[in-house]
Amino acid sequence: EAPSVRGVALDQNQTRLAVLNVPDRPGVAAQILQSLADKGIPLDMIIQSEPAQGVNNIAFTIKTTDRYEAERTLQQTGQAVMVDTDVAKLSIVGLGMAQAKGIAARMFQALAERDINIEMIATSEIKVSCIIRQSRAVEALQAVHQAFALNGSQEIPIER
Amino acid sequence: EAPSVRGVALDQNQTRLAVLNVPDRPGVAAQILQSLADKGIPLDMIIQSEPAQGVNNIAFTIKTTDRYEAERTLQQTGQAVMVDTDVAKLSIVGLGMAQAKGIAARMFQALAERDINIEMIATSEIKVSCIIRQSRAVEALQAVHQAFALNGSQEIPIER
Ligand SMILES: C[C@@H](O)[C@H](N)C(=O)O
Ligand SMILES: C[C@@H](O)[C@H](N)C(=O)O
Repeated sequence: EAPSVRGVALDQNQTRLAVLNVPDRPGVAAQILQSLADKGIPLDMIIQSEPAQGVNNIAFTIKTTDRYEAERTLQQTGQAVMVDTDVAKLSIVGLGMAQAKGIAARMFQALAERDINIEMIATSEIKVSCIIRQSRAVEALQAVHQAFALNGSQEIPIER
Repeated sequence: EAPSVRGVALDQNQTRLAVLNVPDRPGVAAQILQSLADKGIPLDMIIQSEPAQGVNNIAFTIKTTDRYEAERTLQQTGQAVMVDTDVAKLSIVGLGMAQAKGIAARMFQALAERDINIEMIATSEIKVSCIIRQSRAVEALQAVHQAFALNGSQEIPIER
């Protein structure tokens, strides 16, 4: 079956947290993740890019309603924590996204045409997700919807 | 249905590329992604974490067989490109991974116990993927397999 985009999903109930400049050595990510799990805080996205000079950042997105607990938990483990509640997660959902060439590019181009900055990116075979400013969320949803010529019935407007 | 891990997947045929210190403004990611799509190079993971001081890095993983073409393409767009062929992608695959608290922590702990460094992370509701050194790949697969008490019949050993 040809790769295809089936829908667009927007989640405005997201907060981004990041722990900054943590040592790039085994056990660090596990300890941070476990401290959040021990408090029963579910994580939506976990994003970590390349390390540099022996340190790295680990970014998460959580439900905004969990932000105080999550922030407190991370601060207790001695981490420098950045919190940003004004984000939204915009995703395209489909099949064969990894093999399909240019699907992510098309999504990003739709955002670029409206001057919407892409702050974070994570992908899988069935989903390309971006973190953008919450203030641009609905406009971004419409832009990507149009870019993939999806009619109303194919929209998955809000994730949980 | 309770969240659960169904299997572990290891892909050793991965190369990581990163474009470094690109301007954090609309259109940058789109242009880079389009240049790779125009050459017909499929991307597996795309990872971008938080920007800092007006710049960001964008990391990708591709099939190692596409590395020369991808590197050349990115260099032609004027980017500083980092290439690392000695990586492997290890993933746990399941359902309800985002809501399940501690699944990623458990995977990361299994790697930490064997002193395996986690270089990159990206997650979705059905998958937690890490980039690790290729030299530790098989050991990492076994460690995570054991951590989730998966017997041999549930293994999804190699992605494409
Ligand atoms: C930074 C963090 O991911 C570290 N590399 C670890 O393996 O835990
Ligand atoms: C860095 C890059 O992702 C940029 N923020 C863009 O929107 O294209």
